[in-house]
Amino acid sequence: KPRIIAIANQKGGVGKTTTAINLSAALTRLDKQVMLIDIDPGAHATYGLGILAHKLERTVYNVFKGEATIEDAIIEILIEDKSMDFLPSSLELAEAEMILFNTPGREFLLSNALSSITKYDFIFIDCPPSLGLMTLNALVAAREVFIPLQAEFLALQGLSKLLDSIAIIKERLNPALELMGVVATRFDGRRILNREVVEKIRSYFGEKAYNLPIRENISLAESPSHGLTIFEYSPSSYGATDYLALAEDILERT
Amino acid sequence: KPRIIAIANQKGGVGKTTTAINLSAALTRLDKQVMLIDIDPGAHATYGLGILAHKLERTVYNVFKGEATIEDAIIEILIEDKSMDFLPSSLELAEAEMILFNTPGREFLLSNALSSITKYDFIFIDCPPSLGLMTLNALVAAREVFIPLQAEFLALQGLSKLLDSIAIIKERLNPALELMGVVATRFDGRRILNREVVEKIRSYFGEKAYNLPIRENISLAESPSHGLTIFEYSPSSYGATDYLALAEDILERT
Ligand SMILES: Nc1ncnc2c1ncn2[C@@H]1O[C@H](COP(=O)(O)OP(=O)(O)OP(=O)(O)O)[C@@H](O)[C@H]1O
Ligand SMILES: Nc1ncnc2c1ncn2[C@@H]1O[C@H](COP(=O)(O)OP(=O)(O)OP(=O)(O)O)[C@@H](O)[C@H]1O
Ligand SMILES: [Mg+2]
Ligand SMILES: [Mg+2]
Repeated sequence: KPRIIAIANQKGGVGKTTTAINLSAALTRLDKQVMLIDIDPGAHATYGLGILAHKLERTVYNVFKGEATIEDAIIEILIEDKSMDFLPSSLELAEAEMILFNTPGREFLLSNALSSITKYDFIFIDCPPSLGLMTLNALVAAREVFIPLQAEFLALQGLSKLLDSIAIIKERLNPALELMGVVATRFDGRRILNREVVEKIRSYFGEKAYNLPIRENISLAESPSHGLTIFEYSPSSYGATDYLALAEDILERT
Repeated sequence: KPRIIAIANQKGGVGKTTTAINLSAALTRLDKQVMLIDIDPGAHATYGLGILAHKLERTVYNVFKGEATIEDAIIEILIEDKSMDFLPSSLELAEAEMILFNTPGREFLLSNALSSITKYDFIFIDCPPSLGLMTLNALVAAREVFIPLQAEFLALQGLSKLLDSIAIIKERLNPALELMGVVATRFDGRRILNREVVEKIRSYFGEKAYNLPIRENISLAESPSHGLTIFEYSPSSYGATDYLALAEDILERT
């Protein structure tokens, strides 16, 4: 049974997509079977893997509309000598929120589509920066939520809103939903604020706080513009080291 | 008649709130009458000005529900020897999207509330990182849209989606809506990608691209955690210089 993990945080620009792409790639390198799903209407994970979302015929939107199965829409992404499956987003998803809003079972679209999928070790879902219908679908389909968090001001304030939403969804829609953990991103040891917030995260979350922060690293900001994961773009960078260490930490905790 | 300007970009973390707070403060220092409105359910502009959104009794949400007027909910923010008015957000706004979704005239809530307000030179609206109901309200109430843009990969791709949405809103809901312009944020001259994208922005937008980028500057990331604008926190920093220069550029173009 695959671990289905939503990568969510309604705060914008905290490293959700960077984590979704590079953590999926790291686990693929460690011989895990991985599928990555992009349900952000901005399709950043899709473009960041070098795929032109606006030219695709089959995306997650077609799956939601019942016009295609996940198998039809999947794109295979090569990671060195291995590969992971990728379910791309669509720019039309932005309209989907409005169109699907009054559809019965609107929160279960993704969960229904995934119900017959069994072959992976991990399924990651990259969420948009809001608590709207797409993120709702991810939190209903997932069994775990993984939260990238930029160690800045307000990081913890926004988090309590997200934890409240998770609790409501667990109570009403998805009893299996659990918090997998929190990881600090874009960490710069020279910034006092970063160090202070990371300390707060550790004391608040205990062992659910993944120890090693992902360090601020220019290669992570550049790799998506080449359509590459960090492992192809700059394999000896901090970015590659940190995401590999995070993947190993996740496997050790299993 | 006030200039009503929505600060919008559905990409997360590009500097919308940082621009909303510090551009409002810069124009206040230049003797303009300014109101800043926070309609992001994350209430980042509210917390960033040192106001605890979760303790407030009157917010923009109460205005939307007809329980308070804008005058009732406004908080005066001191900027040195001057002051600007601030309409705070509420954490309850996240539910508002769902609750108000089927309300007739749901896109006109903010525009109706502002219809009797005449005394300001500028009214800025800080938007959340999505094209949902709150941003829709801002784009219907505003006559201009100002777009902060991080000069990274995908910056321009996301922009075309926003420009499409603006065109639809102009056609169907708010014929007065115009693009005021685009400003590059978090600019670091050493990063090739930043320089390349800024060149593209200039060639694409012509004089609607505000010439001076806002430079990456640690004081801008730190000032909200002290509840201060950049002018109180670090008046001689690049951040203060750049936002003052942007304010002067806006006034010269008037
Ligand atoms: N560790 C890092 N070091 C340097 N830059 C980073 C790092 N992580 C992310 N970034 C950069 O920060 C920006 C935001 O990252 P990303 O797009 O992954 O965030 P997000 O949370 O997915 O954003 P959104 O809320 O729009 O979905 C991007 O430009 C990305 O390249
Ligand atoms: N010029 C700058 N230099 C350094 N840091 C900056 C700059 N502008 C913004 N930041 C930092 O980048 C992060 C994102 O900025 P901000 O919150 O203003 O973006 P936003 O677009 O409003 O985000 P959201 O999409 O969540 O509303 C914050 O941590 C902020 O402090
Ligand atoms: Mg993202
Ligand atoms: Mg913001």
